[in-house]
Amino acid sequence: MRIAVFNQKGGVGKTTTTLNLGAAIARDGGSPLLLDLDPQCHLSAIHGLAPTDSSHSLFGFYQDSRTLEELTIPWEGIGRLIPSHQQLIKVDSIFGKGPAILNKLRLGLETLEGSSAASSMTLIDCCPYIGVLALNAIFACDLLLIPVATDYLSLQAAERMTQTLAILEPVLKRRVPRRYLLTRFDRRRRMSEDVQNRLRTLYGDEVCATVIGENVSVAESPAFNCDVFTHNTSSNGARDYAELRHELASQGLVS
Amino acid sequence: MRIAVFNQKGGVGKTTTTLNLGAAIARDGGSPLLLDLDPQCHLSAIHGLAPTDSSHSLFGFYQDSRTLEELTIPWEGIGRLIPSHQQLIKVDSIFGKGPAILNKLRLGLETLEGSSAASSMTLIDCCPYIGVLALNAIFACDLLLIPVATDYLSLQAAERMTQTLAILEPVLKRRVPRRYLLTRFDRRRRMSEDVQNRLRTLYGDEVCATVIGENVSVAESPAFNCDVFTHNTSSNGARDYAELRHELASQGLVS
Ligand SMILES: Nc1ncnc2c1ncn2[C@@H]1O[C@H](COP(=O)(O)OP(=O)(O)OP(=O)(O)O)[C@@H](O)[C@H]1O
Ligand SMILES: Nc1ncnc2c1ncn2[C@@H]1O[C@H](COP(=O)(O)OP(=O)(O)OP(=O)(O)O)[C@@H](O)[C@H]1O
Ligand SMILES: [Mg+2]
Ligand SMILES: [Mg+2]
Repeated sequence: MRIAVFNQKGGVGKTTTTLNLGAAIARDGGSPLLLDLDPQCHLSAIHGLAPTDSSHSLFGFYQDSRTLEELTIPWEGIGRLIPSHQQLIKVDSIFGKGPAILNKLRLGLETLEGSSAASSMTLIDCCPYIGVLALNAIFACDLLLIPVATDYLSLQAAERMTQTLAILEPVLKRRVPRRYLLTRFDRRRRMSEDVQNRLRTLYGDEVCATVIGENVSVAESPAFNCDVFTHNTSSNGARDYAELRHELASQGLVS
Repeated sequence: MRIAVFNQKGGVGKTTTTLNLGAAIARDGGSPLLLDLDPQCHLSAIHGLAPTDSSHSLFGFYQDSRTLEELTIPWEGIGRLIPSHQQLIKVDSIFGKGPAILNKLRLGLETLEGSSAASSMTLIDCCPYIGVLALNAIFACDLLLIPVATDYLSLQAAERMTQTLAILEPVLKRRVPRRYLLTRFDRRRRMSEDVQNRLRTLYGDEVCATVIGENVSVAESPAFNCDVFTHNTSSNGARDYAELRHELASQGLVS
């Protein structure tokens, strides 16, 4: 099962969700593979041992056709990571947007899943830009998880995201299954409630029942190079992400 | 005076700052020009009357060589806007990254400033991605305003931003003057204090003394298609952005 975590809106919790959903899956006995497809390398920086040499990152997969298997590094307490590198930003201008490059990640993951290093769960963190990299993730995924921060600009971006996906459907020859995830929900703010109501009206069951609350432990854990469970197991943030994993598992979206 | 508001990190308050610094300048008697250089069109959506036809947006400037003067629309209570369009995302793949395209906005603004429609202040909102559009803004600006949300991932991004600017210096043949602006500061969180201390240690006087606090009126105003002053003049958010304008004006960075 491959989940791409994407939203063109910046700062809505894509990296935070990839990290902590991955950790929740690990806490439940899984061993997920995390892919950092963002040239900003935030997920790789949280891991802490990202390679300085771009050929040992996802850039090596695109540029030097290295296999995903040889690029995988262990992530203690979570599973494994295929790290990013700033050079990854060049993929957009080097390879164009033809079908070969757009399906490269999907084919790479199929090869990896056929090998001994296969993982039953793959989570892909994306950059806030619908270029070749994000399209690679969308083409490769079984489910698109769209974090939506509970503010008006993020809500607007979610509505536009749906239009973008509709345009892609004929190219993909399928409707990409998707779930919207409300993040940074603050009970004290009417805005949070407004955004939630609006999103549920728009997308009904495609909106996760689980809502990730605004939580300082979630915001702090990256500074300690870890996930929210390791940083503060009894936090509301850890509870919310565990609940998210449970909800997705009950729908067969997480194995 | 042209200020580009940019940070590769998503969701740090670029659009919010362009909108509200523009409004603060207007409140002080100015009539700023706001440019929406983000294909996500968030600033244009706040204005509310963004064109559906891409040739009436900044895309028309790049694609059809329309002048910036003919694309300008009034923004009541602020000044004027040159709106964006989703098609703007195509600029990266259509024109390549040669010097002609990278200097196109700078030359366009020089022409505009020579005409009767000149404005003494221009603010440019950028997308969270260092492609051709953001480079256009950096090449065109007199000052780069870099919002940094008070969280660890944004701090990490600010440090990387500085490296990116250092790489551009030989191409630009100048050091781009810059100011870092702390946003979403929450006094109750130790993290906010940590990030502020770290940023001031790193960049000293290049960090604005003014700090924009976390403020619900700032987050809500886009839903009412307006700036924080119009939405709630007596809010802390309005005070903070007025203070920012005053600080930049006292350094001759805002006229
Ligand atoms: N549930 C939460 N509670 C508190 N803070 C949060 C929460 N989720 C995210 N954040 C904060 O929001 C910031 C942005 O989140 P994150 O970097 O994960 O978003 P993103 O969508 O990956 O951003 P980008 O578009 O830059 O990739 C984080 O640094 C974190 O401080
Ligand atoms: N001072 C503040 N107080 C409260 N909320 C804020 C503040 N500044 C920004 N926000 C919230 O953060 C969200 C993201 O801000 P904004 O969209 O301006 O960031 P951005 O950097 O332009 O994002 P993008 O990278 O997607 O362009 C806003 O929708 C708003 O709700
Ligand atoms: Mg991210
Ligand atoms: Mg923005």
